[in-house]
Amino acid sequence: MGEIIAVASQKGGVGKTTTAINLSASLAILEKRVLLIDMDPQGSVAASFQLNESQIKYGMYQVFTNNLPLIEAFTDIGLEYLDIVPANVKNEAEEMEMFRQAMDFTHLKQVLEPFKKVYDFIFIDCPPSLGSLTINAITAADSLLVPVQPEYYSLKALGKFIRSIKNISKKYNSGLEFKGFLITMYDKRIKKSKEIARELRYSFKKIVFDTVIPRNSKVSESPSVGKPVALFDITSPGAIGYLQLAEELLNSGTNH
Amino acid sequence: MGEIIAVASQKGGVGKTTTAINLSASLAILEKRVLLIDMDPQGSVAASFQLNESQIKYGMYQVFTNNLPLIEAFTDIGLEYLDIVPANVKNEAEEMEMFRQAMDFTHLKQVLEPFKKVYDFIFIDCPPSLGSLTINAITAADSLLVPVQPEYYSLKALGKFIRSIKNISKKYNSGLEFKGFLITMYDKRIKKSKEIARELRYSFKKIVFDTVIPRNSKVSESPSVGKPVALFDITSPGAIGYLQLAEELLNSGTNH
Ligand SMILES: Nc1ncnc2c1ncn2[C@@H]1O[C@H](COP(=O)(O)OP(=O)(O)OP(=O)(O)O)[C@@H](O)[C@H]1O
Ligand SMILES: Nc1ncnc2c1ncn2[C@@H]1O[C@H](COP(=O)(O)OP(=O)(O)OP(=O)(O)O)[C@@H](O)[C@H]1O
Ligand SMILES: [Mg+2]
Ligand SMILES: [Mg+2]
Repeated sequence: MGEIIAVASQKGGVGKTTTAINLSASLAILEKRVLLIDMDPQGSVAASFQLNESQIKYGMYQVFTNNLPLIEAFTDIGLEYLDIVPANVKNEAEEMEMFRQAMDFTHLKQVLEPFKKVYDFIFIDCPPSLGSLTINAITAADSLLVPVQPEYYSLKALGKFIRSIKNISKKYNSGLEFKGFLITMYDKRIKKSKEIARELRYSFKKIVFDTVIPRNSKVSESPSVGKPVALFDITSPGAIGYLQLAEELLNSGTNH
Repeated sequence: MGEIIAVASQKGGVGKTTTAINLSASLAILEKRVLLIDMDPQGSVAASFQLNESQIKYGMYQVFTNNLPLIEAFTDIGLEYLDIVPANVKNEAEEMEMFRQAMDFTHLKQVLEPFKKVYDFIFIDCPPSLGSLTINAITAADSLLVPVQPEYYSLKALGKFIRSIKNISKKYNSGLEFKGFLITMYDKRIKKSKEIARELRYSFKKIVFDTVIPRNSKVSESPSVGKPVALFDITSPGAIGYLQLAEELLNSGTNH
């Protein structure tokens, strides 16, 4: 049975989309069957594969507002083991509409359930908020992966975020497991970066991934050519980082 | 009469809070009277001044959910020309509540109106979304400042964001002016950074601030000591950048 992993954080710009894309792609390279769902109205998943709005007919917007069957919202990106469902939210009115429809917090869970038999992993990219879209993802997920940038605001935001996740999972998904914190954009030249990463491992001990994703310009460049970093430059520190993460995920079973 | 400036972007982590804090502080150093409002449930403004939850009694949460007069939600941070109102949203239930109360999109405008006589500038830090909290800020604002990180996802998100802003301002605030795009975290060592900054200036011509804020570790370190970067290290490229931005804002009148 496939595992549903929500990639979430209320803090913006910590590498949720980058992790969802590159971890999915790395697992697909290791011949795992992966489905990637974009629950963020920004639609960065589609942008990562250079898909423009005219190429996308359906997405999670239609799944939530018109009860479109999920399979009809798949978009082909030409990768053998990776399928994606874009967000396809065109403007703020549609965002509000999807937000409203998502007040049924179990909607995504029901929609994804049948696909657990078909995929080894289902990843959900979340928006930077604690609203109904993220709650849907947390309710549907088997486990949660939280990217953390080793910077003050990102570290400071964790306490409240984890408390909220506990509240949400107690109410809607008591079986939710915590996969771990993933340190992203780590820059060993910056003293503060090292300090914060150390503090994170000290306070959260076992639930921080061993793999640390380094800050690497190939990672931020790769979406501009529509490829995951492993297909853009397999020798880059970013590509190696995400492949290692995929291995660590496969070796760790359900939880660290 | 004071000017209300919303610092907004749907993209997360582009430097909204960093800009709201450091531009406010730089203007206060230039002896302008500034009020800073945190409309982001993450509450990064309070974190920037090392205020913890127990020190904050009231914030924008109470202003929206209990009709608390704004003046009662001020928190003293010991800076002469800068006053702040934190967000003070403690958990996801309160976030949902504030979101619901903010469906009256003119609430913030009514609350801020009397304070335009007292302050030269009122800045509003926005969450990374297009929901009711951001719409309140756009409806209340005289002008909009949009930080942009010179990276693919941030650039790609602009088109849709600007379209949405135009829709929102047509409906709720036809007088909204566009102050400009501010390039943040610019790293001259990264080829892509230069390319994207050039592309931004090419497509948006006059409405990009001349001042570019460089990536500078003093900027990301300063909130961990509870100070704006100008009070942390006035000689740093980040502090100089934000002081130049304050000068540019004062010299430019209402619009570029
Ligand atoms: N390891 C890395 N090295 C360099 N740049 C990175 C790395 N990871 C992410 N980035 C860049 O940092 C920025 C933020 O990452 P990303 O957009 O994935 O974060 P996010 O959490 O999904 O943001 P949002 O909150 O807007 O959804 C992007 O421009 C991305 O390309
Ligand atoms: N000029 C800069 N140099 C170095 N780091 C910076 C700079 N500007 C911002 N940062 C860092 O980048 C991260 C993102 O900035 P910030 O939190 O201000 O963005 P934001 O848009 O407010 O994020 P959110 O979408 O979560 O509200 C922070 O850790 C911040 O310290
Ligand atoms: Mg994202
Ligand atoms: Mg912010």
